[in-house]
Amino acid sequence: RPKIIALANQKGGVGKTTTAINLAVGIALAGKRCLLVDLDPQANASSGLGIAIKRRGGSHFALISPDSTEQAIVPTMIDGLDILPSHPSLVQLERELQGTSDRERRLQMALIPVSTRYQYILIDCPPSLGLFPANAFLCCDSVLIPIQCEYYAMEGLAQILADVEKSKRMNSCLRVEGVLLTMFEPESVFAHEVADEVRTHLGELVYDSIVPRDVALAEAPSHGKAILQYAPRSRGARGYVELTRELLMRQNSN
Amino acid sequence: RPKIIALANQKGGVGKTTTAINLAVGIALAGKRCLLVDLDPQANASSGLGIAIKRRGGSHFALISPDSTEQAIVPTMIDGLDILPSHPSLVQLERELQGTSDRERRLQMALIPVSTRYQYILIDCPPSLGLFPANAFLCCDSVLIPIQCEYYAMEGLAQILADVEKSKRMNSCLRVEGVLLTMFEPESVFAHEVADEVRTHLGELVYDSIVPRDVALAEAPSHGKAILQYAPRSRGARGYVELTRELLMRQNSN
Ligand SMILES: Nc1ncnc2c1ncn2[C@@H]1O[C@H](COP(=O)(O)OP(=O)(O)OP(=O)(O)O)[C@@H](O)[C@H]1O
Ligand SMILES: Nc1ncnc2c1ncn2[C@@H]1O[C@H](COP(=O)(O)OP(=O)(O)OP(=O)(O)O)[C@@H](O)[C@H]1O
Ligand SMILES: [Mg+2]
Ligand SMILES: [Mg+2]
Repeated sequence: RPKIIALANQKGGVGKTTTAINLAVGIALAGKRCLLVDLDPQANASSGLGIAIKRRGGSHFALISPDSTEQAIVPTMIDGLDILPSHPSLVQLERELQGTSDRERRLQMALIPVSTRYQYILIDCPPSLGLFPANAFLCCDSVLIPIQCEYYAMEGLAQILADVEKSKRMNSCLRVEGVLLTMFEPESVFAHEVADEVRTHLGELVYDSIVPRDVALAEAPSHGKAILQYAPRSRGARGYVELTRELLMRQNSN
Repeated sequence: RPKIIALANQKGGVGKTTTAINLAVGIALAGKRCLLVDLDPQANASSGLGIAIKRRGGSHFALISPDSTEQAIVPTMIDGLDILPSHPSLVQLERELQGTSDRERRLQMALIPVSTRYQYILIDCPPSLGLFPANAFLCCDSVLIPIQCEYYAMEGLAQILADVEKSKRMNSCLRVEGVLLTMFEPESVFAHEVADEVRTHLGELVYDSIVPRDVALAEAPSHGKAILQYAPRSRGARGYVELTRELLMRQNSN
């Protein structure tokens, strides 16, 4: 059975997609078979990995009928990493599923046919606490929460932690995988204050690894590449290499 | 009748709330009576203007019963600016409204009782193309789209423009108020490339005013202040003063 981790935070623009892509690539390069599920209608994880527009829409088909998941999966340029790409049509699907009784279990059913093929499945969520994050929380083992060291992101942390807690009623093994500080600017006093506050409140849950603000991370997706392919010696790449190592080590010790 | 402008972009973290707060303050300081409607369950606009948690929830009550709007409105510390604050309970409300026939007209009905009191109404939207942005698009005159000069934000622009276009079927006078380049880093070649591309595609729709990346804009909300109160001589403040002036001038010439 694969380890399933959702990347979630209803606060927008905190680095969910950037972390999902670069962690998935890190895990695949470490020799584990990995599937990245793009559950965001924006389809940023799909375009950031260079998946052509006409090949997107996999996650839409899979949520409608679980036995189409296998052929909806697309390989990436990284050996060992596949993706279930997304499509803006997920916006309509969210509306259509609202009346159905199993609407929150769709992703769980969709992943059953393929789960023996992967050791890790990462799910990139849209910035909300709506139907798609709910689907992710019901089928994943844990939630990785990227957070910027800024005021609004701090305020939102209580909401996402409460939402994970609530989802435990439907998925008893759900827990927080970790909290990742992203876009960190070491020269900003304010960022250090927020980081200290997060560590005081959440202690061990916060990764030692910190991802700095690095323009290379914003440029890489425009080339359809992960940071390790685009700028392997950049500070952003080092941050995600360290995170991958720390996350894999935490699996072994659990 | 007030001019109603929605701040919308399904891409997260592009500066919707920061623009909504600082533009609303700019408009009030220019002598116009302004109402800021916080339609995001994150309630960032409410906390960024220092509204105490126990006084939030206004927009929730107003969407349930329009005649409660008046007493749900709260004054801010800026003379001439009021706010209809938000609350995380909006997440549940979005689910509850899904089955009702008038779910997309709720905000329109809620604003009727108070519209004679204001010359401008700004609506801060959550990062989605769901029920609350749909409510905003059906009652507003125009949509102001903040955008970061980064790859994912560019990709998302086509989606939000298509969504505005679609909403014209239900609200014939809807148009794009303008596209604002935010968090601009003048020393980044990539940012200039993206900015040039946006201007080539959208021409006049893009404001001349550009808001630079400025840490003062990230710090201000933790003090419950707008940038003009927190750091009036900062580059961020100058950017929003220029935007306010340009937006008000465009109203006169239309
Ligand atoms: N460490 C970093 N340094 C600089 N830029 C970054 C970094 N991480 C992400 N970015 C850029 O910041 C923007 C926001 O990141 P990203 O899209 O990954 O966030 P998100 O949480 O997935 O957003 P959304 O809420 O819209 O899904 C993107 O343009 C991305 O390229
Ligand atoms: N010009 C700027 N320079 C530096 N930081 C900024 C700037 N504008 C906004 N910020 C900060 O960036 C973060 C994102 O901005 P903001 O919350 O306004 O975006 P948003 O689009 O409203 O996000 P969401 O999609 O979650 O609603 C916030 O922490 C904010 O304080
Ligand atoms: Mg994303
Ligand atoms: Mg916002």
